[in-house]
Amino acid sequence: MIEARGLTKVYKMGTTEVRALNGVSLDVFQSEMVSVIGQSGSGKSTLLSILGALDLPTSGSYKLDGREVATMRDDELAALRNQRIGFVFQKFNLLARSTALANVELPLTYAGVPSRQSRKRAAETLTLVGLGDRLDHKPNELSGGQQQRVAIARALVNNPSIILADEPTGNLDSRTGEEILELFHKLHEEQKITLIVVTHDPKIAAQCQRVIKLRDGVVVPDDDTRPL
Amino acid sequence: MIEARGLTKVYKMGTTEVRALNGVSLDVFQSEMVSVIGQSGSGKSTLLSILGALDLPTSGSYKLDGREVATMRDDELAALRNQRIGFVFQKFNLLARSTALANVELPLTYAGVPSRQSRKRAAETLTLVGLGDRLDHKPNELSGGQQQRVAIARALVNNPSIILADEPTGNLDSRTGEEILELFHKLHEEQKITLIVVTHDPKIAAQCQRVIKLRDGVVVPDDDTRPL
Ligand SMILES: Nc1ncnc2c1ncn2[C@@H]1O[C@H](COP(=O)(O)OP(=O)(O)OP(=O)(O)O)[C@@H](O)[C@H]1O
Ligand SMILES: Nc1ncnc2c1ncn2[C@@H]1O[C@H](COP(=O)(O)OP(=O)(O)OP(=O)(O)O)[C@@H](O)[C@H]1O
Ligand SMILES: [Mg+2]
Ligand SMILES: [Mg+2]
Repeated sequence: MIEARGLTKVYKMGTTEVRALNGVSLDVFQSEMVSVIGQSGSGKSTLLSILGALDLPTSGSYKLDGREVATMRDDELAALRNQRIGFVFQKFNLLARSTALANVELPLTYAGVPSRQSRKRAAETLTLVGLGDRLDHKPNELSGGQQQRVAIARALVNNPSIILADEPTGNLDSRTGEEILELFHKLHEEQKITLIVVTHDPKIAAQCQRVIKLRDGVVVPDDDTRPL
Repeated sequence: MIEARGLTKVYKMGTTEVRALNGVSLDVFQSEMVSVIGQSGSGKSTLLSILGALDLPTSGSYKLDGREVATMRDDELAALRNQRIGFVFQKFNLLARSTALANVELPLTYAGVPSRQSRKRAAETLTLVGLGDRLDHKPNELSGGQQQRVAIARALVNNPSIILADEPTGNLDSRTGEEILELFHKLHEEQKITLIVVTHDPKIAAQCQRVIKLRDGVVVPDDDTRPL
């Protein structure tokens, strides 16, 4: 379903260049739940943003169900990002001047869902992540872990078939983190969602079907057991 | 050294109110290394910002070395925040248009350190946290964990006697997180720094001399062993 071949991402900075990805190839099959691990700076967020069609690689190919994402039309990409893929950003990327509810409603509004229905669905999803009593709080009126959960709720609200989550429990205590993980598992089992979770948490990695390891912008083969 | 009595923080939102802190009392002694743990939303960041003189409580008293912080003059507070306390924010609070080096230089510049010396010191501190090759990157040219480490470097650069760190390893893989923790330990042993670390990481809490637990805006007594 997800087929990446030879992905590179190179940033030019003056006379030097930073190779954030240096030739990444991987496959993720329909309904798999995989984790991506690796040291800080190893390329995880860069990889995830390419898989989420939010960024283009410098070179290499990325096919989603056989279709090369780099050749998709704008309207195709918009639908992909809005309805097919749910993306949880490492830095949340919430709208600062909107409430939790308005932030989570936004993808539904873009998908053309009528406002009464979108409001209800957004409230339910926020309740699912434990924020039923924080609907009208703006991001700066929420704790770090609450903001993170708003970002998670927003990624789930359009019933995506693929969830790409960038360190979704980094700001959560272990109990709240487990609740989020249980939610992901439930979606995975009940709705057969495909999940790719970038994580620093070995407990999450242990619960995934497969672990993809990155080191310095490349995938580490399973038999390479040096520390990351 | 740090003496908090009956701290409350109440946010009024229309007709409701949120009690982020509901009567917190605690002491932290010179050169102690304590961790603060508790569920998402339990009041940890709110407490830390009051202890860092970045916010005032709604009621209660906070004394630093016997001096009530709420009665300090502006210049006293400025010196306290700039030179005595190093604060690592949960959301980093970096200047988006400045490089890592410029971000870390800023507290030194405010302290009146000449620019050649401040530039050198900032570069050394960034190297200490593993970012020696990222000095000229702006925050959006850095990974999440790299931004977190810039925030840590900025908190250390003026040689503070108190470090208040809000989830300093939340975006770091375990190896990089251990390196940061080792750095804190080193500062604690060699320079007798007082550290208060808000953390979700039980490994960090285990390495501190004492663990302060928050639940719903109050400190949980040690003999209360219900889950947080
Ligand atoms: N400006 C505000 N207005 C209203 N409520 C607020 C405001 N700031 C924080 N809160 C609420 O106060 C409570 C405590 O927030 P705080 O940021 O201290 O939590 P925390 O323990 O740091 O959580 P986390 O582990 O998620 O970072 C939260 O429930 C939050 O929703
Ligand atoms: N716009 C940019 N310009 C230059 N370098 C960049 C840019 N964006 C990212 N990088 C570099 O690319 C590398 C990979 O970044 P990425 O955000 O993918 O890392 P990561 O694995 O997600 O790290 P973390 O665990 O800290 O979040 C980093 O070393 C970073 O400094
Ligand atoms: Mg990242
Ligand atoms: Mg917090």
